[in-house]
Amino acid sequence: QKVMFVRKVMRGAIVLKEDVSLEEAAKVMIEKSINHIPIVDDEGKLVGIITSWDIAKAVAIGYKGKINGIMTKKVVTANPDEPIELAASKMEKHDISALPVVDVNLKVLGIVTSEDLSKLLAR
Amino acid sequence: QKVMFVRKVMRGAIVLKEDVSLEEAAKVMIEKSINHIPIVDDEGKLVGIITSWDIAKAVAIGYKGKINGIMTKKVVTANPDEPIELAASKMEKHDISALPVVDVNLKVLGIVTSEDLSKLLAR
Ligand SMILES: C[S@@+](CC[C@H](N)C(=O)[O-])C[C@H]1O[C@@H](n2cnc3c(N)ncnc32)[C@H](O)[C@@H]1O
Ligand SMILES: C[S@@+](CC[C@H](N)C(=O)[O-])C[C@H]1O[C@@H](n2cnc3c(N)ncnc32)[C@H](O)[C@@H]1O
Repeated sequence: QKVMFVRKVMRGAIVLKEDVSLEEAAKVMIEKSINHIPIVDDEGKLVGIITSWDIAKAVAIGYKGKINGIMTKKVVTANPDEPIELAASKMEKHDISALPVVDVNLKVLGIVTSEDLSKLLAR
Repeated sequence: QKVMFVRKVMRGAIVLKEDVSLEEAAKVMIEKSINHIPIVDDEGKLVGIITSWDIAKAVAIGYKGKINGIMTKKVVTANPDEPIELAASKMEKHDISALPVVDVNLKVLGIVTSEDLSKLLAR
């Protein structure tokens, strides 16, 4: 069986800056029908990730601030040349459902989700 | 290659009734570290599903009511004896990431998510 690499299943990532409001992040998730948004600085470098789960957390605790107060800052990532099995194991190990795909300078190249991997089984 | 059935990968489902508040549903998602909650009636029959994406939608549009006003009522389901490929195709087709697993009377037996299927690739 040929090895498949992340490059083959990754999609383009919609990114946001960290000073964006919770409502704004939620609107982007709904408009683009996504659950995961990598957060970048002014140079496009990864600084965090926000997901619909974090929005649920904000609702659960009554948090109403900017996303940088609720996003996850220590982000688990993938690179385009790693096998999909490695990406799947990272998501399993950390109980997460998406990995921003980055280059050596932490520039966001795309994103791979458990939905993208699950689709590979839909034969 | 042996066929694998949904019964082998499904997990127990945490369910809620439809008159629960948005905050309550969000708190359950955070406490249990889940994104999908099947909604049942007084007999335990499936009547809807609410996900963290729906919570994000509520934040995006400023909805503050009970979950029955924001949950999805036409639910795509799986049964324990179907092959995982079928479950994966259903999720791909409807752009969803979870299927409540039900019996012929729509009683909720469990849930299977794209995260559960993605883990099968984590070798
Ligand atoms: C631990 S998961 C638990 C729920 C469920 N397994 C899921 O993936 O949504 C939810 C948290 O994971 C974080 N998260 C998502 N993707 C991540 C990634 N690639 N690296 C680090 N944290 C991530 C989110 O910011 C969120 O706070
Ligand atoms: C269409 S998906 C789009 C975003 C992303 N693909 C995801 O799965 O979250 C989000 C919507 O799907 C609905 N949904 C989730 N699981 C479902 C299921 N098994 N049957 C019907 N609708 C479902 C949710 O209630 C939510 O309104």
